[in-house]
Amino acid sequence: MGKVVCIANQKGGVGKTTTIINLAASMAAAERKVLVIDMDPQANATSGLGIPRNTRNSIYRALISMKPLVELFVSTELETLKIVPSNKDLIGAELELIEFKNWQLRLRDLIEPIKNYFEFILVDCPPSLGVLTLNALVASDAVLVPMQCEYFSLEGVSDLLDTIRRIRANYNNRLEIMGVLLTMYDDRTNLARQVRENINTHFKDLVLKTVIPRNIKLGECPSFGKPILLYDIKSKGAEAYLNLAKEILRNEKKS
Amino acid sequence: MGKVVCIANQKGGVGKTTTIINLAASMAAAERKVLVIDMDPQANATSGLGIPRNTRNSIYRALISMKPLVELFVSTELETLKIVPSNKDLIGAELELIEFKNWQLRLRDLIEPIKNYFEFILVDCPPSLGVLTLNALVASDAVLVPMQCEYFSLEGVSDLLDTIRRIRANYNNRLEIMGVLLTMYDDRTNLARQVRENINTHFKDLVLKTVIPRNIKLGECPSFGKPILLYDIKSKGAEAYLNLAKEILRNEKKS
Ligand SMILES: Nc1ncnc2c1ncn2[C@@H]1O[C@H](COP(=O)(O)OP(=O)(O)OP(=O)(O)O)[C@@H](O)[C@H]1O
Ligand SMILES: Nc1ncnc2c1ncn2[C@@H]1O[C@H](COP(=O)(O)OP(=O)(O)OP(=O)(O)O)[C@@H](O)[C@H]1O
Ligand SMILES: [Mg+2]
Ligand SMILES: [Mg+2]
Repeated sequence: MGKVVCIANQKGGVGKTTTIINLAASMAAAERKVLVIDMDPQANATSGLGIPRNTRNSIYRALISMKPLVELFVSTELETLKIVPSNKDLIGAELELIEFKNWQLRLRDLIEPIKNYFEFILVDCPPSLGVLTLNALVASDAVLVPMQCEYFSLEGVSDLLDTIRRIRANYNNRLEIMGVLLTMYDDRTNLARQVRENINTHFKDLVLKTVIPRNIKLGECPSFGKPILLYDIKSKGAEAYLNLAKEILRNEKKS
Repeated sequence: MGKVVCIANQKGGVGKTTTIINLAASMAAAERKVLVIDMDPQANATSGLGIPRNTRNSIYRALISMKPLVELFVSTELETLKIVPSNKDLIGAELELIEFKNWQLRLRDLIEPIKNYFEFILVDCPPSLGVLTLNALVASDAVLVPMQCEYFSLEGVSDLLDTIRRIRANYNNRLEIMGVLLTMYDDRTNLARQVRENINTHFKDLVLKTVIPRNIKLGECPSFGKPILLYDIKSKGAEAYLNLAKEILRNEKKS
């Protein structure tokens, strides 16, 4: 039974896309069947996995016409990893989607028929709490929240938690928080250590044990359209995301 | 005559808010009258200037009820710097705003009566090309585009330029690009140097001479609600933003 996980945080640039690309690739390296759905108009998850951003078949067509997702799967360099790409048509989609009755349920209804094809379905969200992110939260079993150890990141998290509670109450009572992931962590700064302490006090055991360090290779690999494990498997970035995949797969076995 | 400048880039986390706070403060330190308008639901510019995010009087009330902006000015620690704050009411504003006829013109019409009170009116935008950013572009004389020297940043800039062209053609023919500002620049990495070369080839003399280096003090000062020049005037971050203010004020004199 496929588990749907959205990677969400309305704060921009906290590592949502970097996390989905490299977590999905690490799971696929462990022979798990994974689907990535790119719900961000920037289409960074699409290009980061080596798929052109201008494909005609994108999540936009599915959201507007309810075209079955199975017709939109695109293969990647990893055998068990597929993606439903995004493109810039998605920029105007929010104003179009709200014209539909029950617009909040469209992604959930698109995923339902293909849920059992995969072990994990990971959804990348844009940096906002708008229509696209709401659709992803309604469609998901769990939310993974990447957080930078910086002040502005800490500030916005209460709005995200309020939105998750609201979605759970009105549309999706199974929605849980899979975990909070610390990203771009630089152990050498006081700021990072202080914010980390703050996050640990606030989120307790929701904070995942794996911490993603700042690692330049993670910034380089998207320009080659490759996840980090196909770009530089020996890097600290690759090691961290492989550990993240192991931790998440272990946690899933227990529940 | 006040010049309205919006700080926009739909890519998240590129330094939009850090730029508006520190550019505004540096201009105010040079005794220029400046107004900051926070159009981001995250309200980071509001808290970064030491104003509580939960103020009842926010840009949301003005956008929805056309309450005159002059009634919403809040003072900051710098005498000639005022702000119209944001709060989380703005999260749902996009769906409410589009119910109004000519929703694209609301911020422009709010700014018109107070334009001459200030030399510069700086508008912070959320990381998207949605209703709030479109309102800001329609209301502006110029756009300042912060860019990180990373691959994903480069990828999204063509969508931003398309949107600027569309706004110029349909709503605001005076909208120009004030410049592209390189932020969080780390001279030691190949990635940053390569992307910088790419940006210089693409944007030529639109790229501002001042480059903002990565500087931990810029990450620390928001937690004290102070711009960098009131937190650590000797830091590289403070020096860079003071230089940026000088460069922009010099360019404005020439035009
Ligand atoms: N651990 C890391 N070390 C170094 N660079 C990183 C790391 N994680 C992400 N980056 C880089 O930081 C930038 C922001 O990351 P990313 O684009 O994944 O964040 P995002 O949350 O998806 O952004 P947006 O809010 O725009 O969708 C990118 O240029 C990425 O390459
Ligand atoms: N030059 C710099 N050196 C170090 N840290 C920086 C610098 N500029 C910004 N930061 C930090 O990087 C993070 C992202 O910056 P900021 O929030 O200003 O970007 P933004 O574009 O406004 O983000 P969003 O897209 O979410 O609105 C913040 O935590 C900020 O403190
Ligand atoms: Mg992203
Ligand atoms: Mg911001």
